[in-house]
Amino acid sequence: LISLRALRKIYIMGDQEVRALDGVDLDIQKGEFVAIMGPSGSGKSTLMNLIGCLDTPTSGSFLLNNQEVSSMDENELADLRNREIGFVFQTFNLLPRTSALQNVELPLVYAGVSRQERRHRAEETLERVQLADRATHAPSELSGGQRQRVAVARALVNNPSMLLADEPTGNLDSKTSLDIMSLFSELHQGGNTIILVTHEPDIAAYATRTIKLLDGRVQSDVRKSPG
Amino acid sequence: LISLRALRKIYIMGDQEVRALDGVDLDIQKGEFVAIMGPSGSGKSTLMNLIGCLDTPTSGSFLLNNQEVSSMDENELADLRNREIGFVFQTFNLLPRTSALQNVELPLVYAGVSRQERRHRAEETLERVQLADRATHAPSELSGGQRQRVAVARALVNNPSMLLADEPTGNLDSKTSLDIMSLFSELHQGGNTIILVTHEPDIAAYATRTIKLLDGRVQSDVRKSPG
Ligand SMILES: Nc1ncnc2c1ncn2[C@@H]1O[C@H](COP(=O)(O)OP(=O)(O)OP(=O)(O)O)[C@@H](O)[C@H]1O
Ligand SMILES: Nc1ncnc2c1ncn2[C@@H]1O[C@H](COP(=O)(O)OP(=O)(O)OP(=O)(O)O)[C@@H](O)[C@H]1O
Ligand SMILES: [Mg+2]
Ligand SMILES: [Mg+2]
Repeated sequence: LISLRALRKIYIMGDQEVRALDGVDLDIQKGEFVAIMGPSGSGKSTLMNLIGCLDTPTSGSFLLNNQEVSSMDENELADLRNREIGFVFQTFNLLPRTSALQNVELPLVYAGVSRQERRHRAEETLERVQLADRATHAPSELSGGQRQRVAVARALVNNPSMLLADEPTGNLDSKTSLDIMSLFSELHQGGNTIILVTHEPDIAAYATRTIKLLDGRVQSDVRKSPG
Repeated sequence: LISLRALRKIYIMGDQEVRALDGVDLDIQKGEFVAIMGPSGSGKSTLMNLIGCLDTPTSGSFLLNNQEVSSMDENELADLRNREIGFVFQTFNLLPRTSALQNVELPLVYAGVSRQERRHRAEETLERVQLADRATHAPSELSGGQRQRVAVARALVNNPSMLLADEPTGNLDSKTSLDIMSLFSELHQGGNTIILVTHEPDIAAYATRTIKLLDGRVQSDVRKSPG
């Protein structure tokens, strides 16, 4: 599904160079459940933004379904992002003046789903993250963990073939975290691909493979032995 | 230091009532290190905002140093907030177009500290959270955990007599979390008061007392036995 070779992301700040990613080689197959760990600033969110087609690398190759992403046109990319990929951002990125329900409906608007079906599916997904009674609240009227769950619901609502989740349980107590992780397991069992950034080993344990980053490179890549 | 009686915070949404805090009774002495835990939405951030004088209760009494906070004038409150209290917000609340260094200097500006001393103390505090090499970056040029550490540095820079930290390690890997917690322990050993919201038991273990909230009320209040 995903093939990265010598991937780099370099920021130039005055006369200094910040190497957010410094040569990443990585293959991820369809249907895998991968956890990405590593210290603060090691490049995890940068990697996620590149895989999610929200950013472009400075150099290197990124193949998605054997197609070089840098040669795709904007329509193909937009289509990918809106129909194939669900993204839970580290900073949620909810629309501030919009209710939780409308925030969750947004990917279905892009997918051209009818209004009635959109409402029904968004309500159902909010129920799955235990926020049915907060549907009309705007983000500023929600707790930190509630906002995080709205971001998770928005990423799940269109049953994405690839879910990218950047620290989706950072603001959640352990019970609520388990609820979210069982939703992800369910999605994975449906054959979908999940890439999840976390620094909690208990959360990484749900994945079948753990990749550790350090200073913008892959430091280790461990697959769980089956059974 | 802090005395709360029958404290309530109620939001009216249409014909519904949301009881964010529903009758909190609590005493916290000067120099205590208190952890506040509880499920997502149980009222932790609401309680922190009230204690930090950033919000006002719907009803009930809040005494700070034996003075009723609701009867203080705006000057007294501003003085408290800027000189006595350091606050690490769950959503960081950094100034977006301002460098990390200038964000950390801000409390010292309010405290009337000279420019040279401000710069020196802000640099020193950024060093203590291992971000000396990110001083000139704006928040959008920092990772999630780096932004969180800038928020921690800003809260610590004026050596506050009361530190309020709302999930200060939610975006940090375990090693970086330990670095932050040892800074807090240091502050506590200097005689300062710390109130910390977390849902990680390992982090709560640094405190000498753990209060659990449920549905806007205190569910349990446990002091560690000394020694
Ligand atoms: N402005 C508001 N209007 C309506 N309801 C609100 C508002 N702000 C907060 N709430 C509600 O008050 C309750 C408590 O919120 P609070 O932010 O204190 O929770 P919390 O314990 O900090 O949760 P978390 O662990 O998720 O951060 C939540 O159910 C939330 O939906
Ligand atoms: N726009 C930018 N300009 C300059 N440097 C940047 C920019 N964005 C990110 N960086 C730097 O790139 C590095 C990697 O950032 P990234 O957000 O990928 O880290 P991360 O592994 O997600 O960290 P965390 O666990 O703290 O979220 C960091 O050192 C950060 O300071
Ligand atoms: Mg990150
Ligand atoms: Mg909160």
